[in-house]
Amino acid sequence: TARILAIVNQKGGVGKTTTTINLAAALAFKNQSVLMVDLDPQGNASTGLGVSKNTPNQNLFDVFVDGVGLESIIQKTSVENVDIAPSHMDMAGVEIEISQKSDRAIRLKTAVSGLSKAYDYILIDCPPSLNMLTINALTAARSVLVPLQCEFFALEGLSQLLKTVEMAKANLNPQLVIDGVMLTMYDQRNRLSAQVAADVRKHLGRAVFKTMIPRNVRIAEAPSFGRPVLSYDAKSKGSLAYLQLADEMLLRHGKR
Amino acid sequence: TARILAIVNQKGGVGKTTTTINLAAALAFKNQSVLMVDLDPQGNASTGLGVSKNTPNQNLFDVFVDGVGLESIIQKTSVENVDIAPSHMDMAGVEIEISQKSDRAIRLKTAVSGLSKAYDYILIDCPPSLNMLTINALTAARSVLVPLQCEFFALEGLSQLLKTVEMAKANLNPQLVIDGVMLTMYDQRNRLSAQVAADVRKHLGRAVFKTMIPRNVRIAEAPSFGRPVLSYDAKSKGSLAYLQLADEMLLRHGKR
Ligand SMILES: Nc1ncnc2c1ncn2[C@@H]1O[C@H](COP(=O)(O)OP(=O)(O)OP(=O)(O)O)[C@@H](O)[C@H]1O
Ligand SMILES: Nc1ncnc2c1ncn2[C@@H]1O[C@H](COP(=O)(O)OP(=O)(O)OP(=O)(O)O)[C@@H](O)[C@H]1O
Ligand SMILES: [Mg+2]
Ligand SMILES: [Mg+2]
Repeated sequence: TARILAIVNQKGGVGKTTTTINLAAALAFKNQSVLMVDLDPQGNASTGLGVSKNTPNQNLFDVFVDGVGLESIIQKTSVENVDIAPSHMDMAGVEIEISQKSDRAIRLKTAVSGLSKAYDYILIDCPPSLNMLTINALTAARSVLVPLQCEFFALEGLSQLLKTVEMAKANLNPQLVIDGVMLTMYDQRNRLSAQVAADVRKHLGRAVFKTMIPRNVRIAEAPSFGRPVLSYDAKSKGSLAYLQLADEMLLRHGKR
Repeated sequence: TARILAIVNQKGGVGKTTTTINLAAALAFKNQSVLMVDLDPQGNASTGLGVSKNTPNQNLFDVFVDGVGLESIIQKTSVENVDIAPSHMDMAGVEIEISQKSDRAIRLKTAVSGLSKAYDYILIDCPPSLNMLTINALTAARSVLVPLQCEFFALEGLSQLLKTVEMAKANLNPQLVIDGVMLTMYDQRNRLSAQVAADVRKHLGRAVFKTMIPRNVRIAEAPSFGRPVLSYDAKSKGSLAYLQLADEMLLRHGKR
């Protein structure tokens, strides 16, 4: 059955969406079938793969509010072996719509349960906030991947995030584990990156992936072409790093 | 009376906090008295100036929930002419606490109204989301400053943000204007920055500040020392850019 991964960090701009897109592509490259769920109303994961957020048909909002099956909104992407449940403009209002439902925290868990035989991995991109959408991701997921930008402000929110994950595990989802913290936008030209990386490894040890994603302009350019960095520039440092991360992930999950 | 500025963008990691801290310091350097309000529960603006978010006393949460006067929680910072109403751990739960109050959208407006004679500028740092805290900032403010990272995903959210500001102006705060969009993390080594900057200037014209903030590692290092870049490295490109932005801002507001 599928390994369901929530990609979470309430700190903004730390590479959640970039990691969802490029890890999905890297896992697909290694013959895994992958479903991405774009839980961020900004919809960057959808746009980053050239998928529209304005369909007039049923969309992710209807899955949350009316219990429409997730499989009916899934689309293929330009990447082989990668499908997506895209975001939608309507998602900006979804939190208010489900706020009075007693099962508001498990709407996504229910929706993905029928799909876990259809994919090897389900990656959920989350918004920059510990809101009800992120809680839904933590409840539906088997594990959490925390992208951590190698900068000062990004360190600050980490302990709050780890507490929230523990809370979700205790109250909503006992099987939830932290796959790990993934260091990203590592810039070897500046000592701040090295300091943050050393600090995190000292405190969290093995919970930190060995693979570090370097700051690499090809990664930032790729979404403007609607493609993951692996197909935009396969030989770039960014592509190689995400392929290495996929290897390490598969090893941790016993799929290698 | 004080010019109240909301620094807003729901896209994460685009430089909202960095701009609040460094613009405050630059305005203070130009003899303006400045109050910062840290409306983000992450509290990066507070930590970035070395101010604690864990006071056992009354804090910003009590201002929102119990109507405690904002002036009673204001602290001095290490920067002359810059005071702060810091964030607090309790603020993570403030939205739920005020969600049933009929005046939930104007709690901050009421709180700052008594202070507008005490400062030349009040800068409000917002979280990466168009939630009730950001709505409070848009209601209390006279104008909006939108930091825009020169990258692809950051462009995507801009039209949604401008619509939300129009909505706040129509329904909550008729005096609200957009001071401008400020391009930041401009990296002249990569063509993506130039493309985004050209695109934004083409669509928004004069609404875009002439001053661009360059990507500059001294800006990212400064908060780990609890200081604005102006006092961490006064001669850096980052400091000079924020001083230039302050000049441009003062000109737009008729204070020069
Ligand atoms: N390793 C990298 N090298 C260079 N640029 C990167 C890298 N990772 C991400 N970026 C860029 O940094 C910006 C922030 O990344 P991204 O949007 O993926 O973060 P996020 O955590 O999803 O943001 P949000 O909190 O708004 O959802 C984007 O413009 C992206 O292209
Ligand atoms: N001009 C710049 N040059 C280099 N680094 C910068 C610049 N501006 C901001 N940064 C760094 O980029 C990161 C994101 O900036 P910041 O935290 O201010 O954004 P934000 O919009 O407040 O994020 P959030 O959405 O989480 O509130 C920080 O680590 C900051 O130090
Ligand atoms: Mg994102
Ligand atoms: Mg911030």
